[in-house]
Amino acid sequence: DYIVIKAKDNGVQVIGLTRGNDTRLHHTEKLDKGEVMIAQFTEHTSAMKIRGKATLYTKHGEVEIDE
Amino acid sequence: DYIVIKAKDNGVQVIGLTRGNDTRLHHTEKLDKGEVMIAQFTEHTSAMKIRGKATLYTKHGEVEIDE
Amino acid sequence: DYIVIKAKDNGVQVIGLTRGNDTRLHHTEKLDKGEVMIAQFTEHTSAMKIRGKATLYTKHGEVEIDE
Amino acid sequence: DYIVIKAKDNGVQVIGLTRGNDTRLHHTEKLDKGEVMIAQFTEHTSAMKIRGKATLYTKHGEVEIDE
Amino acid sequence: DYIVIKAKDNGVQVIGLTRGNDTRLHHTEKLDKGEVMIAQFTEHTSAMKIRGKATLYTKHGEVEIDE
Amino acid sequence: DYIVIKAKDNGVQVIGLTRGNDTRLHHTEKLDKGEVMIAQFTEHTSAMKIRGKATLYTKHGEVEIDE
Amino acid sequence: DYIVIKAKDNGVQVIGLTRGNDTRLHHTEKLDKGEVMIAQFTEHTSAMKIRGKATLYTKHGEVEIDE
Amino acid sequence: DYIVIKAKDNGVQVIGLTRGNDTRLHHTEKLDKGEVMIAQFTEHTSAMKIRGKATLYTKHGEVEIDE
Amino acid sequence: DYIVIKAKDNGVQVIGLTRGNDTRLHHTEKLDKGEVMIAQFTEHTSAMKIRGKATLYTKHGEVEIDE
Amino acid sequence: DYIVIKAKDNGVQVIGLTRGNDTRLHHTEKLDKGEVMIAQFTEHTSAMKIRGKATLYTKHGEVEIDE
Amino acid sequence: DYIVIKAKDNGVQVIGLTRGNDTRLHHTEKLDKGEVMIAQFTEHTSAMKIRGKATLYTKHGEVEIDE
Ligand SMILES: N[C@@H](Cc1c[nH]c2ccccc12)C(=O)O
Ligand SMILES: N[C@@H](Cc1c[nH]c2ccccc12)C(=O)O
Ligand SMILES: N[C@@H](Cc1c[nH]c2ccccc12)C(=O)O
Ligand SMILES: N[C@@H](Cc1c[nH]c2ccccc12)C(=O)O
Ligand SMILES: N[C@@H](Cc1c[nH]c2ccccc12)C(=O)O
Ligand SMILES: N[C@@H](Cc1c[nH]c2ccccc12)C(=O)O
Ligand SMILES: N[C@@H](Cc1c[nH]c2ccccc12)C(=O)O
Ligand SMILES: N[C@@H](Cc1c[nH]c2ccccc12)C(=O)O
Ligand SMILES: N[C@@H](Cc1c[nH]c2ccccc12)C(=O)O
Ligand SMILES: N[C@@H](Cc1c[nH]c2ccccc12)C(=O)O
Ligand SMILES: N[C@@H](Cc1c[nH]c2ccccc12)C(=O)O
Repeated sequence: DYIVIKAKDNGVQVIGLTRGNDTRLHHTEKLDKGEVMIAQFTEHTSAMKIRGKATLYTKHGEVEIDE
Repeated sequence: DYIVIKAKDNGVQVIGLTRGNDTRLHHTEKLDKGEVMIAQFTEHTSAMKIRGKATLYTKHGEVEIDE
Repeated sequence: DYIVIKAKDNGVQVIGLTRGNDTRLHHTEKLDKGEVMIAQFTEHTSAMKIRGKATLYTKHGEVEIDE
Repeated sequence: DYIVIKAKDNGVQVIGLTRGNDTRLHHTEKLDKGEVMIAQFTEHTSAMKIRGKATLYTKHGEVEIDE
Repeated sequence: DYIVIKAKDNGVQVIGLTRGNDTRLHHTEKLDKGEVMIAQFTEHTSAMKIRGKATLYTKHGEVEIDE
Repeated sequence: DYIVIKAKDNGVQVIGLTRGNDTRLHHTEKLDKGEVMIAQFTEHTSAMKIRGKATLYTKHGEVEIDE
Repeated sequence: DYIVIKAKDNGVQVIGLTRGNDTRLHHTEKLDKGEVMIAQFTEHTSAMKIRGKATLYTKHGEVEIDE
Repeated sequence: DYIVIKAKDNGVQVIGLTRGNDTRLHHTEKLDKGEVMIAQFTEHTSAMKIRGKATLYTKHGEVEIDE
Repeated sequence: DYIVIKAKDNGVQVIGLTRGNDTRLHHTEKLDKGEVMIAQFTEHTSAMKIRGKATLYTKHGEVEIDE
Repeated sequence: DYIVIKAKDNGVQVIGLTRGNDTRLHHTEKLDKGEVMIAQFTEHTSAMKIRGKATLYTKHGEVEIDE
Repeated sequence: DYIVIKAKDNGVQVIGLTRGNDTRLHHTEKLDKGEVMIAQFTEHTSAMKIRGKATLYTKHGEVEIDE
């Protein structure tokens, strides 16, 4: 399973939250306008947060972020 | 399996409930307006609750929360 | 496998029934109007009951509860 | 695999039949009008019977009971 | 895999046939008009017979019995 | 995998052929008009023959027998 | 995986060919007009031949034989 | 996985090629007009060749041979 | 997984490339006009090349070769 | 799972991010205009970033990058 | 999983990139106009690059290369 994030502005953040008992940020990837990130769920990442102006593509459809 | 939550207002809460004999809150993630969280079911999370104004995207369709 | 419950009134109850020889309530989660719960079937939960005014979303479609 | 039962009257019964050599009732869950039960097939339940006025939702479609 | 049987008359019989070298009846479940049975194939049941006025719902569609 | 046979006349035969090196009849189930049999392929049954006036429902569609 | 053969004439033959290094006939099942055979691929049967006037139903569609 | 070959003329050949380092013919099955062969890929057969006037049915559609 | 090649001219070549560190030709099968080859990917074949006038049928659709 | 990237300009970068506790760049593949890269998620790559003018093809649809 | 490449000009290159910590070219297959290559992802190949005038067929659709 993976999701696709397309940054529509500078400074978009894709935040990885830890898997396990504890839920904290383990990584924040910064995207500039026009860049795209494709991120899987993994042994270390069981949730993600996205901040900033972007479009998210998942198996449940497309979602506009920060509009 | 994962779900997608898009906050349509500040203070949206995505609450993780523990898997196992006991059902209690193990984590509350707060989202600001426009932020999106993508959360899996995991070894530690077998149920979730969502409070506040948001849109939920799951395999069973889209659901408006707190309207 | 998970189901989605959207409370359309205060006091909606999502009740977990135990898996195994014996069938009894192990947990009752109360939802306020507008709140949404997403619940999996698990090692401890093999049946659920829902009381109060709510909408249920499952792989077999949408069901209005308590109408 | 799970089924969904929506009680359309008080006194609806969802009966679990035992898995194994022997087939007998191991549990009867009573539903009041408007209540919904979601029940899996399990290690202990390989057949179910439903009595009373209800709607059944399964992978083979919707079935009206007791009409 | 399960099938759904809706009795349209009293005295409908859902008969379980044994799995294995030998094929014999191991259980007959009687349904009254309006009752519904949902039955899986199991370690002990590899064939079923249905007698009486009923509707059968399977992955191959709906079949009217005894008309 | 299972098939569904609806007898449209008395004396319909559903014959189970043995799995393995040798192919012989291990069981013949007789159906009366209106009766329905649902039969799986099993460790002991790798082929079936049907005689008499009946309708067969399989994953490859519906087949009229003996017309 | 199974196939369905409906004999449209007497003397239809469903021939099983052996699995393994060697390919030879291990069984010929004769069908009379109107009879139907449902046959799986098995540990002993990795190919089949059909002779005579019949209709074959497989996952790749329906095929008329011997027309 | 299996394929279906319908001979539209006498002398159609279904040739099995060996699995493994070496690729050679291990069996040629001859079909007469109207006969049908259903052949799996197996531990010994990882490729097939078909000669003569026939129709081939596979998961990628129908193909006319030798036209 | 298998592909289907139909030769539309004499001298069509279906070339098997080795699986592993090294990529070299391990077998070239020659097809005459009208002949069809059905070839799997295997422990020894992880890529194929096709030369000459032919039609290729794969899960990604039909492709004309050498036109 | 794999994605497809088609470079629409020179200097397009396909960046592999490491799987595991730590998230850093392990490889940047540069594409010239018109070139295409097909990249899997692997034991070493659990996220990717794409910079420059390109079209991305994934299971969630087509995405234009850097427009 | 495999992809299909049809060369529309001479000198098309299908390049295999190594799986593992390190990403480098392990094989370049040259295709002449009209030739087709079908290539799997393997234990040794986790990414591919394609140069030159060609059509690529994948599960995400058709892509024109080098236009
Ligand atoms: N550490 C949590 C992260 C998480 C996943 N899904 C969630 C839903 C709500 C809150 C936290 C989470 C876990 O692995 O389970
Ligand atoms: N601790 C419970 C949480 C839960 C999952 N689904 C539920 C449905 C109802 C009530 C509680 C739950 C369990 O793992 O089973
Ligand atoms: N304890 C029961 C709960 C149950 C599941 N499905 C049911 C259907 C009917 C009655 C009880 C049940 C079991 O695990 O099997
Ligand atoms: N004890 C039986 C229950 C059952 C399942 N399916 C049936 C069909 C007919 C009669 C009984 C059954 C079994 O596990 O097999
Ligand atoms: N005892 C048989 C029952 C059976 C299943 N499918 C059949 C078809 C025909 C006759 C008998 C059967 C078996 O397990 O195989
Ligand atoms: N004993 C045979 C029965 C059989 C299955 N499919 C067949 C097709 C043709 C002839 C016989 C068969 C076997 O298990 O393989
Ligand atoms: N003995 C052969 C039978 C066979 C299966 N598919 C074939 C295709 C062609 C020729 C023979 C066969 C095998 O198991 O492999
Ligand atoms: N012996 C070869 C046969 C083969 C399968 N697919 C092919 C494609 C091309 C050439 C040969 C083959 C193998 O098992 O791999
Ligand atoms: N020996 C290579 C063959 C190969 C498969 N796919 C490829 C793509 C490009 C180049 C070579 C290949 C391997 O097994 O991986
Ligand atoms: N090292 C991280 C990379 C990653 C995957 N998905 C992510 C989402 C957000 C941030 C980082 C990631 C991991 O394997 O889990
Ligand atoms: N060696 C890398 C190759 C690779 C696959 N996907 C990628 C995406 C980006 C960069 C490199 C790659 C790996 O196996 O993971």
